[in-house]
Amino acid sequence: LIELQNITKTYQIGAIEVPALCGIDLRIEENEYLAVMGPSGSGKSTLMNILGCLDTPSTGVHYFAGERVSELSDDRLAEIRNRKIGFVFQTFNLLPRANAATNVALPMIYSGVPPDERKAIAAEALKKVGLGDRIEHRPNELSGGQRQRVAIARAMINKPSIILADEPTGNLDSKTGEEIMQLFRALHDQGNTIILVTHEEYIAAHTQRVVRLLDGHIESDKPNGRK
Amino acid sequence: LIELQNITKTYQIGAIEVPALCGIDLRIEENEYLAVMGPSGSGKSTLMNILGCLDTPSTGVHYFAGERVSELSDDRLAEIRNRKIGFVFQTFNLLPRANAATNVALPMIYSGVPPDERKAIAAEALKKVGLGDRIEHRPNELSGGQRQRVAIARAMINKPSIILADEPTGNLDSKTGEEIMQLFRALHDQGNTIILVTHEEYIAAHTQRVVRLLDGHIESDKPNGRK
Ligand SMILES: Nc1ncnc2c1ncn2[C@@H]1O[C@H](COP(=O)(O)OP(=O)(O)OP(=O)(O)O)[C@@H](O)[C@H]1O
Ligand SMILES: Nc1ncnc2c1ncn2[C@@H]1O[C@H](COP(=O)(O)OP(=O)(O)OP(=O)(O)O)[C@@H](O)[C@H]1O
Ligand SMILES: [Mg+2]
Ligand SMILES: [Mg+2]
Repeated sequence: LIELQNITKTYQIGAIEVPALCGIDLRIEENEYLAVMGPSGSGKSTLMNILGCLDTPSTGVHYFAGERVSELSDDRLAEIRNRKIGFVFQTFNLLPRANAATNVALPMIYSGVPPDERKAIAAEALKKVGLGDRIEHRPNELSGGQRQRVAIARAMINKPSIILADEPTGNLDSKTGEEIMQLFRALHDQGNTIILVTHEEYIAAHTQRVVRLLDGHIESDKPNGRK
Repeated sequence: LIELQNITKTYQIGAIEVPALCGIDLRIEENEYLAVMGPSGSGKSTLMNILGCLDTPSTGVHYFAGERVSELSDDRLAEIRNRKIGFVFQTFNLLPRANAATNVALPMIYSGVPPDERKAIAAEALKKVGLGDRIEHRPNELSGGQRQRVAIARAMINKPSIILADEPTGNLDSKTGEEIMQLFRALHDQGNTIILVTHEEYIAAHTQRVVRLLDGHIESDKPNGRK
């Protein structure tokens, strides 16, 4: 499904080069359930942005569903990002002036779902993440963990076949975190592919494979024993 | 040192009232080391904003160092916020167009430290949180956990006697999280008061008292056994 061959990513600040990924080889099959772990600054979000077709590598080859991502048209990339991949950002990236329902419905506007249907689907998605009583709140009228859950609901709304979630439970207590993991489990059981960045072992315990990064390299890539 | 008597906080959204704190009584002595825990949306950040004199309660009485906060002048409040209290926000609240050193130095500008001294103290503080090689990076050129550590360095820069940290390790792997907890431990040993919001048990294990919130109430307030 996804293949990375010798991927590097180097950021440029003025004359300074900041290497974030230094030669990553990774192969992910359909319906896998992966955790990406590693120290702060080791390159997890950079890797997720490339997997999600949100950023391009500096060097290396990236295949998505058999196609070379570097040769895809902008329209094809936009379609992949909107329909095939659901992305939960580490910084949520919600629209500050829109309420929770509008934020969750955003991907459906791009995919052409009619307004009444969008409203009903968004309300249902917010109930699923425990925010049925916060539908009209704007991001600054929500707690940190509630904003995170709006971002999770938004990522799932177009029923994408791949979910990329960067630290989805970083602001959630363990009970609420477990509720979110039940949602991901259901998506995985339905045949979807799940890739999570986490620093919490109890979250990684839900996955079937753990890829550990260290200084932009893959330090280890092992099955995780959860059936 | 700090006393809250029957504190409530109700947010207003149009005609809707959102109760966040519903009658909080809390007494914190000097040099205590407290964790505030509880489900997402239970009122932890709202409580921290009141303790940090960043927001006012709807009803109830708040004493800080023997003074009634509601009767303090704006100048006295600004002095307390700048000199006595260091605040690590759940959303970091860094200046996006300033680099890490400038962000960390910000409280020293208000307290009148000369520029050369500020620069040296800021660089030292960033080294202490493991960011000696990221001093000139702006927030969008840093990873999530690196931004969090800039916010932690900034909170400590004026050597405040009270540190309020809202989920300071939410984006950090456990090794980096433990390094930050060593910093807090040193501050506590020097006589400072530390109040942390966390949802991670291994972080709460470092503290001496755990206050658990549930739906805007204190569900329990117990010593934590760490000597
Ligand atoms: N500005 C606001 N306007 C309206 N409601 C708000 C506002 N800020 C917070 N709330 C509501 O008040 C409640 C408490 O919020 P608070 O941020 O204190 O929770 P929290 O315990 O810090 O949660 P988390 O662990 O998710 O960060 C939440 O249910 C939230 O929706
Ligand atoms: N836009 C950028 N410009 C320059 N350097 C960057 C940029 N984005 C990230 N970096 C650097 O690249 C490295 C990897 O960043 P990345 O965000 O991928 O780490 P991470 O593993 O997600 O960390 P965290 O767990 O703290 O979120 C970091 O050291 C960071 O300072
Ligand atoms: Mg990251
Ligand atoms: Mg909070």
